[in-house]
Amino acid sequence: SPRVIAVANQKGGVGKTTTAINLAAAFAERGQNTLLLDLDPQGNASTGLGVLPESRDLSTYDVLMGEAPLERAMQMTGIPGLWLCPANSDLSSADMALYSNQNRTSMLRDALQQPLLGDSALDYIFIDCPPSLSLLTINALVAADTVLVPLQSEFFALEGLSQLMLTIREIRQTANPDLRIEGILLTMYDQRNNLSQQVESDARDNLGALVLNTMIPRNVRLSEAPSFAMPVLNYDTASRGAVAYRALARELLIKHQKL
Amino acid sequence: SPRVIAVANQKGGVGKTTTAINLAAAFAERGQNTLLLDLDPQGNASTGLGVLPESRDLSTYDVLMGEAPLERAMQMTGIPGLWLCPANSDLSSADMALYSNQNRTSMLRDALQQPLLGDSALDYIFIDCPPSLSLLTINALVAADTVLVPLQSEFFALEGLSQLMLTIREIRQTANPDLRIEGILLTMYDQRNNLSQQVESDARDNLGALVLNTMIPRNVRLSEAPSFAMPVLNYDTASRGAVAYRALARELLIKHQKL
Ligand SMILES: Nc1ncnc2c1ncn2[C@@H]1O[C@H](COP(=O)(O)OP(=O)(O)OP(=O)(O)O)[C@@H](O)[C@H]1O
Ligand SMILES: Nc1ncnc2c1ncn2[C@@H]1O[C@H](COP(=O)(O)OP(=O)(O)OP(=O)(O)O)[C@@H](O)[C@H]1O
Ligand SMILES: [Mg+2]
Ligand SMILES: [Mg+2]
Repeated sequence: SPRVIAVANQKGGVGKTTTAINLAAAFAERGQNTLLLDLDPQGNASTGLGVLPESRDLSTYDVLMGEAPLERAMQMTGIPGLWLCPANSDLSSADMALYSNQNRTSMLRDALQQPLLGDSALDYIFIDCPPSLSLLTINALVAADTVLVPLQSEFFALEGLSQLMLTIREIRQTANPDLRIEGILLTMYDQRNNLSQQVESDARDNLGALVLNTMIPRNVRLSEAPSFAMPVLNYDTASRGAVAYRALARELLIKHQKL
Repeated sequence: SPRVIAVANQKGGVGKTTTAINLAAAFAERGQNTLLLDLDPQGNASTGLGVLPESRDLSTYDVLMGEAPLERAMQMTGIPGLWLCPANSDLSSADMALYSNQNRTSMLRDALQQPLLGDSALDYIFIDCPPSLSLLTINALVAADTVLVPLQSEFFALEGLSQLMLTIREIRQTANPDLRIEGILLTMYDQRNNLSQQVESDARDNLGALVLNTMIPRNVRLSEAPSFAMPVLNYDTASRGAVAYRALARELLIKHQKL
C-alpha cells in the first residue's frame, strides 16, 4: 500500500503547499504514482494544480466524512502519474462536524485504507495540511507513515517547532505508534541573509540528522507558478526552485530505497 | 471605550503578527494607550515583544474563558504606552473548550467590556489572530469594531480573501452588526516583482477604497526585529519597515480623526 507523507506545520506561510505540489510532481516525474490530498479549506494545492473550484464536486471533505470513496474523489491533473483529491470550503466545517464523532481522529486513516487505482496502485500519498493543530491536521498525522516539516528560514518559524514535535510525539504514543519524521526541510533559504544562516545552524545543532540536506532557496518562480496553475517543474524547469525540489525528491527516494 | 481592531486573515504567513506588533507600537509612539492582545496559540506577538513563555502566567486563554479580568492578565512591555495580553499554548485547546459553551462566539467581546487601566483608559486594542477561521478568530471578529486584513502580495493570498469577506459579512449579519473593514493592507510588497504589482492592481480594481494607501515593503529588518524581542521601530528606526508602519499609523489615525 502507498506510503503516506503528511506535509505539516501549524506556522502559517512556511511553504507547505508549495512543497506538497512540487515534491508530488517531482515524484511523479520519477515514475512514482502519486496522489496529492488537499486537506486545507483554503484549497491552495487544488488551485495550484489548476483544478477550478467548480470542478471539485467530490472533495476531501466527502472522503474524510466517509461519504465517498477516495478513488471517486481523486482526479487526474495535467501531469502524468499525479492525481489530486481536491479541497473546498466544506472542509472548514469539518472540525465541528467531527467533534462529536467517536473516531474523530482516525476518519482519514480509515478512508485511505482502500486506494484502488485500477491496476496501477498508488506509490505515494502526500497530504497538504492547514496552518493549525486542529482535528484536520491531527487526522493527517494519524493517517500518515511520516511527516515532512517545512521550516521557513525565519525567527518565528523556529518557535512553533517544539509545539509541533510535542504533538507528533503525543500522536505516536496514542493513535499512530509507527509515525516517524520524514525530515525537516528548510524553505525560502536566502544565503545572503544572516537570519537564514542562523536558522539553519540552530536547526542542524538542535535537530541533527532530522534536517534534510536539500534546502529550498527563496525563488520568485515558485511563487509565480501557481498563477499559471502548474508546478514550477513545468512552469520553469531550469529555475532554482525546480532544481531544488527535484534534488529533494531524489534525496527522499534514495532514503526510501526506490532509487 | 477603546476601539478594537482585529488583525485577521486565515491565510498563513501574510504578516498579521508583524503588523499587529509594529502598528501597535507606532500608535503608542503617537501617544495612544494601546493594548496588543495575542490570540494565537503560537504566541508570536508575545515573543516578538520580549515576553518569555515563563512569564505568561495569566494569558489570553484565562481572559477568554472568563477566569481572569483583562487588567490582571495584561502586562507592560518595554515600550511606553504599549501593553500586552500574552498567549500561550493553553489557547490551542480553546476551540474545543468553547465548543459546548452557549456564548462560544462572544466570550472575548464580554471580556473586553471592562478594560480598566487605572485612570488612563485604553485608546486602542489590537487583536493578533491565528491563521484560521476557527472559534478564536470568530471571537475576535465578534469583539472587534473593525478588521485590518494584511494581504501578502502573492497569488495564493488573493484566493483566501473572498472566504474571509464572506465570514465577515456573516458575523455582521448575526453577532456584530457594527463590524467594519478597517482596511486591506498590502504586505511584503516588492516593486521590482511583477507578481506584487499584479496583486496590487487586482486588489485596487476589486476592492477599491478598502485597500489602504500605505503598503508595507518586503524588508529584512522586519523579520530580524523579533529575534531582538522588539518592534522594528526600536530595532532599526530608519528602516523601510519602520517608516512604512509609522506611515500606516498616521493614515489610520487621520481616518479616525485623532490627528
Ligand atoms: N521557496 C520559495 N521562494 C519564494 N516564494 C515561496 C517559496 N515557497 C513558498 N513561496 C511563496 O510563499 C507563500 C507561502 O507559501 P505556501 O502558501 O506554500 O505556504 P503554506 O505553509 O502552505 O501557507 P499556509 O500556512 O497558508 O497553508 C506563497 O505565496 C508561495 O508562493
Ligand atoms: N514586510 C515584511 N518583509 C519581510 N519579512 C516580513 C514582512 N512581514 C513579515 N515578515 C516575515 O514573514 C514571516 C511571516 O510573517 P508573520 O509571522 O507576521 O505572519 P502571520 O500572518 O502572523 O503568520 P501566521 O499565519 O503564522 O500567524 C515572519 O517570519 C516575518 O518576520
Ligand atoms: Mg498551504
Ligand atoms: Mg501570526
